[in-house]
Amino acid sequence: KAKVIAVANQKGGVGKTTTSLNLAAALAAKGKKVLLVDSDPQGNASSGVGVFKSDENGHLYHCYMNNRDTESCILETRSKKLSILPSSIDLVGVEIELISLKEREKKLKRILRPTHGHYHYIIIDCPPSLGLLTINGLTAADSVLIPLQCEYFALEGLAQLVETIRKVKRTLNRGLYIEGLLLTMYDRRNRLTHQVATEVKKHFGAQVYNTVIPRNVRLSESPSYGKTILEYDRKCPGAKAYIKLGNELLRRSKEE
Amino acid sequence: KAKVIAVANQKGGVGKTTTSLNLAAALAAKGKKVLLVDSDPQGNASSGVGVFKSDENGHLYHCYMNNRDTESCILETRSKKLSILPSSIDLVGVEIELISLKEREKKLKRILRPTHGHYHYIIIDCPPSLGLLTINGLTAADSVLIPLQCEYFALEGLAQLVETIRKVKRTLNRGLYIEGLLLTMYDRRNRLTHQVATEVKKHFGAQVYNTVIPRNVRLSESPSYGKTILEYDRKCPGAKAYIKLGNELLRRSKEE
Ligand SMILES: Nc1ncnc2c1ncn2[C@@H]1O[C@H](COP(=O)(O)OP(=O)(O)OP(=O)(O)O)[C@@H](O)[C@H]1O
Ligand SMILES: Nc1ncnc2c1ncn2[C@@H]1O[C@H](COP(=O)(O)OP(=O)(O)OP(=O)(O)O)[C@@H](O)[C@H]1O
Ligand SMILES: [Mg+2]
Ligand SMILES: [Mg+2]
Repeated sequence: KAKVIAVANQKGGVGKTTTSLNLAAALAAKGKKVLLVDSDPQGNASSGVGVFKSDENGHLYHCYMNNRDTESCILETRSKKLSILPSSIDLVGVEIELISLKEREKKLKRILRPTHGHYHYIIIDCPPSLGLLTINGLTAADSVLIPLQCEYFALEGLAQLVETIRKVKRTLNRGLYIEGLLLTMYDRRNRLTHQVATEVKKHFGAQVYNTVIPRNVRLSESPSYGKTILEYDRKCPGAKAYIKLGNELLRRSKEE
Repeated sequence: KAKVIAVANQKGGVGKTTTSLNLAAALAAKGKKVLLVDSDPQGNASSGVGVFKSDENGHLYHCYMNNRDTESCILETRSKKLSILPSSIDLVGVEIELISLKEREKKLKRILRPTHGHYHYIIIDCPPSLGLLTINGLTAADSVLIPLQCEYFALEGLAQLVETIRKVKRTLNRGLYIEGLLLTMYDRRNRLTHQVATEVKKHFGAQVYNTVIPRNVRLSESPSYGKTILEYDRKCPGAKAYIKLGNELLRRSKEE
């Protein structure tokens, strides 16, 4: 059975997509079969692995609306062992269109169920909100990985995110737990970075990954070529950090 | 009559809140009476001007649900001539709670109508999505200011944002126009910054502000003290850039 990890944080621009696609690539490079699910209508994870929106291909919105089966919407990427269930701008409408559906929060869980046997890991990239698409991600997942930018506004939203995770755990997904908190865009020279990091470790202790992702311009360049960081520049600090994160995540899973 | 400007971009973390509150402060410093409307459930604009959520005070959610009149929810800030209509986490529910309301897109316009006589400018900070809260912001506004991070993913979402503005203009708010595109977190040393800036100027020409906002750590520190950049460090590059933006915006308004 696949392990399903939702990558979520309602604060915008904290590195959810960059983490989803590069962690997925790092796990695939270690020989794991990985499915990346792009549940953000912006579709950054899809274009970040070189898959561009086109109406011939199936995408997640078709699955939400029962127009296609999940398997037919999954595409291969250039990275061996990494597949993607791409997004579409139509996902913006899901919140309203599913309003009267009973158990509308469990839709993604049902969509992913037939794929469990084919993958070791399923990584879900969530949009910057706590609406129905993110709730579906949290309900479909075994655990939640929380990317956290070392900035004041990002810290402010953390309590709200943890509260939402608790609510989903209580009412929709009893087994849900926090996989870990990942410090992103970490800048050693910056006082604020250290203040935020200290604060987060105080509250979350061992749940904070030892691996931090440094601010590294190569990470923001690689999506413009439709490449993961491992394809674009395997030797840069950003690639090394995501490889290290993959190893740390695998090590922690073994210990469970 | 006040000029109403929505600050919007569904891409997360591009500087919407940082621009809303610091532009509002720059206009207030020039002697304009300004109301900052925080329509993001995260409430970053509210805490960025030192107003913390408390249930005694009224906030925007009360106005959406007709529990309080607008005036009673507006608070003064430490900056002279700058007032705020604060946010609340309850705004997350507005999308679903207003589902059956006729003209639910015009709610914010009606909420702000009684305040027009008291202000020169009303600045609306929008959340990172194209849902009902942002649509209300675009419908209540005379124009839209689009902060744009000089990164690939931010560029990718621009077509979708412009399309949404066009739709709102056609169906809900005939007079809506683009006030300008503001390049944020601009890093002169970074090749990607220049590539994105060139691309944006090619498509939007004179709509792109001459003023750019440099990446400046003081801008990310000031919110942790509940201060605008003008209060925190008036001499830093971030403060100078927002003062210059205020002047450019006032000059352009005169030419209209
Ligand atoms: N460690 C890093 N170093 C430098 N740039 C980064 C890093 N991580 C992400 N970025 C860049 O920062 C921007 C925001 O990252 P990203 O889009 O992954 O965040 P997000 O949380 O998915 O945003 P959204 O909330 O819009 O979904 C992107 O342009 C990305 O390329
Ligand atoms: N010019 C800048 N230089 C350095 N840091 C900046 C700059 N502008 C914004 N920031 C910081 O970058 C982060 C993102 O900015 P901000 O929160 O204003 O974006 P946003 O678009 O409002 O995000 P969201 O989509 O979550 O609403 C914040 O931590 C902010 O302090
Ligand atoms: Mg993203
Ligand atoms: Mg914001």
